[in-house]
Amino acid sequence: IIQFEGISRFFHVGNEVVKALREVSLTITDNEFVAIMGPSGSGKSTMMNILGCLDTPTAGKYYLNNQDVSQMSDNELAEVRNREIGFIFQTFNLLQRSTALENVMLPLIYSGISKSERQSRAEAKLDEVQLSDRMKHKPNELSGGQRQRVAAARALINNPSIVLADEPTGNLDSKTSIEIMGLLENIHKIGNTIIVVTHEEDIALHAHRIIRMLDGRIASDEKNKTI
Amino acid sequence: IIQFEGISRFFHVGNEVVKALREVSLTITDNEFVAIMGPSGSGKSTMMNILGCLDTPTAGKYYLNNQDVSQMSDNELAEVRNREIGFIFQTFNLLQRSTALENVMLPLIYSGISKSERQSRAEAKLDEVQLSDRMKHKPNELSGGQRQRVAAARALINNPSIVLADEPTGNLDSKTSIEIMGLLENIHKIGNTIIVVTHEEDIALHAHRIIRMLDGRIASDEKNKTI
Ligand SMILES: Nc1ncnc2c1ncn2[C@@H]1O[C@H](COP(=O)(O)OP(=O)(O)OP(=O)(O)O)[C@@H](O)[C@H]1O
Ligand SMILES: Nc1ncnc2c1ncn2[C@@H]1O[C@H](COP(=O)(O)OP(=O)(O)OP(=O)(O)O)[C@@H](O)[C@H]1O
Ligand SMILES: [Mg+2]
Ligand SMILES: [Mg+2]
Repeated sequence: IIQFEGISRFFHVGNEVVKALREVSLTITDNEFVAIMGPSGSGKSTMMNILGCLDTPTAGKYYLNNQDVSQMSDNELAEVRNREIGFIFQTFNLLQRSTALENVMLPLIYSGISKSERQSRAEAKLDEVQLSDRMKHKPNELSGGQRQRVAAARALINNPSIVLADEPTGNLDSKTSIEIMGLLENIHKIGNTIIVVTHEEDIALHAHRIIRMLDGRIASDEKNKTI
Repeated sequence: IIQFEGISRFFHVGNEVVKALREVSLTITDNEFVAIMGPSGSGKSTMMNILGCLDTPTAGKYYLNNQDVSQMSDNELAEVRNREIGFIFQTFNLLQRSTALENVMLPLIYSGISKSERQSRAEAKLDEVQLSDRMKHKPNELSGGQRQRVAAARALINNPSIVLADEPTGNLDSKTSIEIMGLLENIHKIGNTIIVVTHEEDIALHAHRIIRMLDGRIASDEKNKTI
């Protein structure tokens, strides 16, 4: 359902060109659980932003469910981002002036369900990440790990068919990390696709396939032999 | 040189009171290397903000180098924050409109040295964290781990006698994490005090003493037996 063909992404800073992704080709099918690893600056978040339709490549083709993303209208893209994809960002990207509850309710706004139903679903999601007692807090009234969990709850509330999680456990203790990975595994079991960027080998071992990046390219792409 | 006596910090959110720190007492002497661990929300960053003179306690006394911090003037506090303490924040807190180089130069502004000297020292610091080729990038033109390294370089440029590092390796691959911990160990060896908040046991094992927090209190405080 995800196909990259020769995807490149270059950034221009002053006179220099940063080649963040260099002709990356990749196929991810339905219901895969993929971990992406690699050194700092190797292009992981850049790849995730393109996968999540938040950034466009400099060159190459991205087919999502057999549709060429570059040919989609703005409405189609917005639809895909809101309904199909759940994104846990490396820097959380929560709305600073909204509470945890309001942040988690946000993706449901165009789903046509009532406000009270949106609220009870968001409360249930926050309960799954043990934040029932922090629902009325704004992001600056939360700890780093609590913000990360709100970002996770928000990404998962729409039951997206593709979850993109960029370092979802970087600020979490081992117990909470295991709980977040458990949530992702449950989503995988009911048929969805999970792509996790992580620096931690034991987080990567939850996945069935491990892709390692280096300098904007895929250096290796292998099954997880321990599963 | 650091003494907490019955330090409490309460936050008010609507009608509720969050007891982030509850009567914490603690002594840290010169040239210690301390790791602080504990679950998400247990009060670690709150404690670090008080240690760094960025937040004031609700109750209790904080003596820094035998001086009662609550009795210091604003000028004395600013002096301490700028000259004595280097802070690597959990969320980096870089200036978005300044380049990596400008961010790292910032703490030297009141040190009385020339701009060209400040610039060459900042360049050297960025070289120590392998970011010589990213000096002109702004924070949003950097990867997560690169921002974390800029935050580290900025915290260390003044050779502060106390380094407070709140999850300094959360976004870093193992190789870069080891390099950052190496920098902190060097600073420790030349006589300074290092306090690191971390969720990762192998990062904590670089320290000589491990304090574990739980629900706003210190649950345990022990020597690192592996050293
Ligand atoms: N400004 C604030 N207003 C209200 N509550 C706050 C505020 N800052 C922190 N808290 C609460 O105080 C508690 C401690 O927060 P703190 O940031 O110190 O935790 P932490 O140990 O650093 O957690 P983490 O490992 O997730 O970073 C948390 O439960 C948090 O919700
Ligand atoms: N907007 C931008 N402008 C210029 N350069 C950028 C931009 N975004 C990223 N880069 C550069 O592209 C490269 C890849 O960045 P990316 O964020 O994808 O790395 P990453 O693998 O996610 O790293 P990390 O593990 O540190 O999060 C980095 O060298 C970074 O400096
Ligand atoms: Mg990244
Ligand atoms: Mg914290």
